[in-house]
Amino acid sequence: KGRLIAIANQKGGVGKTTTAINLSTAMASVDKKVLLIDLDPQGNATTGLGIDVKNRNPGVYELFCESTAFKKVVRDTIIPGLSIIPSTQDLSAIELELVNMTDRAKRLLQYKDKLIYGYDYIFIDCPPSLGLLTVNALTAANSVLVPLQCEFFALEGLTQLLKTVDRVKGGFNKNLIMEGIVLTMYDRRNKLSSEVENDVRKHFGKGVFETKIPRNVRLSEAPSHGLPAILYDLQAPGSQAYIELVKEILGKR
Amino acid sequence: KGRLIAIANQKGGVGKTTTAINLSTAMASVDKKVLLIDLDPQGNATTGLGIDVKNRNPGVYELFCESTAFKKVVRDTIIPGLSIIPSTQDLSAIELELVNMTDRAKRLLQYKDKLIYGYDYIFIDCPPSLGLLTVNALTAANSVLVPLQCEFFALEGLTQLLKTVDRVKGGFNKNLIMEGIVLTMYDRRNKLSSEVENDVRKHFGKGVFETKIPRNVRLSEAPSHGLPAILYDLQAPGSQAYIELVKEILGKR
Ligand SMILES: Nc1ncnc2c1ncn2[C@@H]1O[C@H](COP(=O)(O)OP(=O)(O)OP(=O)(O)O)[C@@H](O)[C@H]1O
Ligand SMILES: Nc1ncnc2c1ncn2[C@@H]1O[C@H](COP(=O)(O)OP(=O)(O)OP(=O)(O)O)[C@@H](O)[C@H]1O
Ligand SMILES: [Mg+2]
Ligand SMILES: [Mg+2]
Repeated sequence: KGRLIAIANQKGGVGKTTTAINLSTAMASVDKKVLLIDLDPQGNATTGLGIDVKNRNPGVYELFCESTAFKKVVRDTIIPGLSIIPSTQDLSAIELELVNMTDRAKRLLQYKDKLIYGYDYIFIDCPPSLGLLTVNALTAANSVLVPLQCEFFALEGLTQLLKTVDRVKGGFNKNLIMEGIVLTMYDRRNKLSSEVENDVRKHFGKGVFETKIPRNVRLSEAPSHGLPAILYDLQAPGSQAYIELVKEILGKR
Repeated sequence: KGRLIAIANQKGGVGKTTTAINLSTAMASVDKKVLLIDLDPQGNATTGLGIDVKNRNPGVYELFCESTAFKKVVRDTIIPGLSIIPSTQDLSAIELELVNMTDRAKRLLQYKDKLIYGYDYIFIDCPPSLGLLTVNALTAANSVLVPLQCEFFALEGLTQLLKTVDRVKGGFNKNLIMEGIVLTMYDRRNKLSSEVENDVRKHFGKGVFETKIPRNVRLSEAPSHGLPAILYDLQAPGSQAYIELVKEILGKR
């Protein structure tokens, strides 16, 4: 049985998509069968994996609203072993479209069996909010991986995120656990990074991955080529950090 | 009559809040009477201006949902001439709470007269989404200022944002105009920054401010002291850039 991991943080720009793309690629590179679900209407994960704009329907929106056949929404990527369910802008209207459905938080959950018997790892890239899309991800997930940028504002939002995880755990998804917090955009030259790191490790101890993702321009250049950084520049510090993170996740099991 | 400027971009972490805090402070420092409205449930602008967590109710939520007396929701800040309407986490439930109200997009608009006759400039910090809160800001605003991070994913979302601005202009707010696009986190050492700059200036010409906000660690350190960067470190390149931006906005009028 596979594991469903939601990559979530309502703070914007903390590295959710970059983590989703590179973690799923690194997992596929160690022969795991991986699926990435793009739950963000911005579709950055879909773009970052090179899926053409004309090849994105049907995607997540149809999966949530129209119960389209599962295999129709899955796309292969250029990475062997990695598939994606793409997102489109239609997804941004979902809060209003599903508002009167009683099971609006369980739209993704209804596919959980297909997901965990079809793949070893399923990663879900969440949008920067704690709305219906993120709640769907948390309701279906086995665990939550939280990218945390080493900045003051990012730290401020952590409590609220953890409260939401607890609320979902107390409601729709009793087995939800934390996969861990991963520090992102860590900059050795900047004392703010080490202050945030010390603070977070003091509060969460083992709940924080040893692996830190350094600030590395190759990570932000790769998406413009439609490639994960691991393919764009394998030796880059950012790529190597995601490979280390995979080892840590697999080692923890 | 004052001007109401929405600071919006659904892409996360592009510098909306940092721009809202420092632009409103710089405006107040040239003797304008300024109000900052924090429409983000994360409340980063409220924290960045040093408003104590216990002093945030009533705030924007009450203004939208309970028609609280306007003067009850306004707080002074330590900056002379700058006031703020704080936000709280309650705001994140607003999409669902207002869904059956016909005028749900006009909750802020109903206060427009009080705003433009009470202040010279009113800035609205928006959350990273194109949902009801941002639509409320666009419906009430005279203009939209778009912080654009010099990164590939940030560029991708721009078209969608401009479509939403056009939609609001075609519907609830016929007079809505672009105040301009401001490049943020510009890093001279990184060719991605100049590539994004060239691309944006080619497409939008005069619609892009001359002033660029450089990547500057002092901008991200200031909020942990509850101070705008302009007070925390006036000589820092980031602070100076926001002062230049104010001159450009005032000069344009
Ligand atoms: N470790 C890193 N070093 C340098 N740049 C990074 C790193 N991680 C991410 N970036 C860049 O920072 C920006 C924000 O990252 P990303 O888009 O992955 O964050 P996000 O949390 O998914 O944002 P959103 O909240 O909008 O969904 C992107 O332009 C990305 O390329
Ligand atoms: N020019 C800059 N140089 C360096 N750091 C910056 C700059 N502008 C903003 N930051 C930092 O980058 C992070 C993101 O900025 P900010 O929170 O203002 O963006 P935002 O668009 O408001 O994010 P959100 O989408 O979550 O509301 C913050 O930690 C902030 O301190
Ligand atoms: Mg993202
Ligand atoms: Mg913000």
